[in-house]
Amino acid sequence: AARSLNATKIYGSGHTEVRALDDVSVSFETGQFSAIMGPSGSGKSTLMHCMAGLDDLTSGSVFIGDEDLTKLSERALTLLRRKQIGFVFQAFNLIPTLTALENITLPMSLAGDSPDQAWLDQVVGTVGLSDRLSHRPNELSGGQQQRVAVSRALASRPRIIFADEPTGNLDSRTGAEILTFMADAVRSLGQTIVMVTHDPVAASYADRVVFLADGKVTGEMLDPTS
Amino acid sequence: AARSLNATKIYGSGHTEVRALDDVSVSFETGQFSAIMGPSGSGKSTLMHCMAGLDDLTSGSVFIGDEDLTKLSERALTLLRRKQIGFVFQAFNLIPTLTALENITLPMSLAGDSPDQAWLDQVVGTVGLSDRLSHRPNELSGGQQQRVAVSRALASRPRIIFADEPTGNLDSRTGAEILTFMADAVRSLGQTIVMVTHDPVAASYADRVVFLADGKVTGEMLDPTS
Ligand SMILES: Nc1ncnc2c1ncn2[C@@H]1O[C@H](COP(=O)(O)OP(=O)(O)OP(=O)(O)O)[C@@H](O)[C@H]1O
Ligand SMILES: Nc1ncnc2c1ncn2[C@@H]1O[C@H](COP(=O)(O)OP(=O)(O)OP(=O)(O)O)[C@@H](O)[C@H]1O
Ligand SMILES: [Mg+2]
Ligand SMILES: [Mg+2]
Repeated sequence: AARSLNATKIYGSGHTEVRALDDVSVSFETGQFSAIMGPSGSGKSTLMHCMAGLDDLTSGSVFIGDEDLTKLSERALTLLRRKQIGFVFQAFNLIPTLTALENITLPMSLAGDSPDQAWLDQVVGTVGLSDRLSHRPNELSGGQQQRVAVSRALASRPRIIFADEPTGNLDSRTGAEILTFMADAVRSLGQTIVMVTHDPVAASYADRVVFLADGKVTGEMLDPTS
Repeated sequence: AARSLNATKIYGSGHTEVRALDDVSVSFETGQFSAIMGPSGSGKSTLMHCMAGLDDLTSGSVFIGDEDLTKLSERALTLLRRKQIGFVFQAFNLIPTLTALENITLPMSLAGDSPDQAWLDQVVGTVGLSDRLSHRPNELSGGQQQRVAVSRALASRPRIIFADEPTGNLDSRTGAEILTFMADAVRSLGQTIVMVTHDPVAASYADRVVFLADGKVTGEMLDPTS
């Protein structure tokens, strides 16, 4: 579903240069729940942003399906992101002037699609936001904002979801409900999910874990158990 | 060091009213490492913001030492916060135009104090930010931003530190280093720390855990072990 080939991302230059990604070739399969783990600063968010076409590489390529994102026009890339990719940001990136519900359905509105109401109700119910939908982000707790961000990615059932630490602000019970829901979406609906997490318990819901350190892949594990 | 007495905080009114805090009386001792746990949306951030004088109560009182914050003028409250309270925000709240180092020393600059350089070096070294100090927040990873926020509260050695989920974006090793450092500051320097966390492992570093649900205290545990 998504892969990178010799992906390198360098910030700065000379002796202050940071190799956020250093020749990373990794592949995430369709219909699989993949996790990415690694120390803070190891390049996880950078990898996800580049694979989702939100940031460009210094060298190398990233593919969604057979589309090489580095070869697409700005317009084609925006269309692909809007129609095919869901992203849960580490800092949520909610629109402060929109309600929770408006934030959740925004990608679909932008893509000109209307929500599958039954699915939307199921997502909102599972993350526990049914009584907070009319509130704006600054009237929500940190974990509630995170759940809005998660719902926004799930609601449109995109081809692939990139989730950057989707349960970091949640108590273990709420986190488990969301992870179970994600694993079910992968299992029964064929949803493809790539999730960054620091939590080995969260990673244990995935089919495979890829390990990153200093911008490089250092290993992987199939069927992780925590 | 800090306590609340019948603290109530209500948002909204009528049938959309949310009792974020419902008659909460809790006390945190000087020189102790206290943790607050509870489900997402249970009132943890609200309690911390009210006890730090960042938000006002609907009814009840909060005290730092013998000072009733509900009785202070805006000016006296600002002075108390600046001189005596350190706060690690759940969303970090870093100044985008300042470097990591400038963000870390900002409270001291505002208070007209100069940093204890040896202590500052120790804090920065422990959180692992020595090579990122000249970078601004948008050039830092999520976990690095969180570490800047943590360092900012620790560097001025305030009378009391309120830390709202200080390790949520960190891998377990980096998190453990910060928690160990905090526990040492409490043990050997008499630092008072009140920490909200969703992570039972983080809570196990504390001397005592208070449990919150639906805006009420539901229990506590001394010497928590995970
Ligand atoms: N300005 C506001 N208007 C209405 N409701 C609010 C407002 N601010 C907070 N709330 C509500 O108050 C409740 C408590 O919020 P709080 O941020 O204290 O929770 P929390 O325990 O810190 O949760 P989390 O673990 O998700 O960070 C939540 O249900 C939240 O939606
Ligand atoms: N604009 C930038 N300029 C300079 N360095 C940057 C920039 N953006 C990111 N970096 C650096 O690139 C490295 C990788 O960052 P990235 O956000 O991918 O890490 P991460 O693995 O997601 O970390 P975390 O777990 O803390 O979220 C970090 O050292 C970070 O400081
Ligand atoms: Mg990150
Ligand atoms: Mg909170």
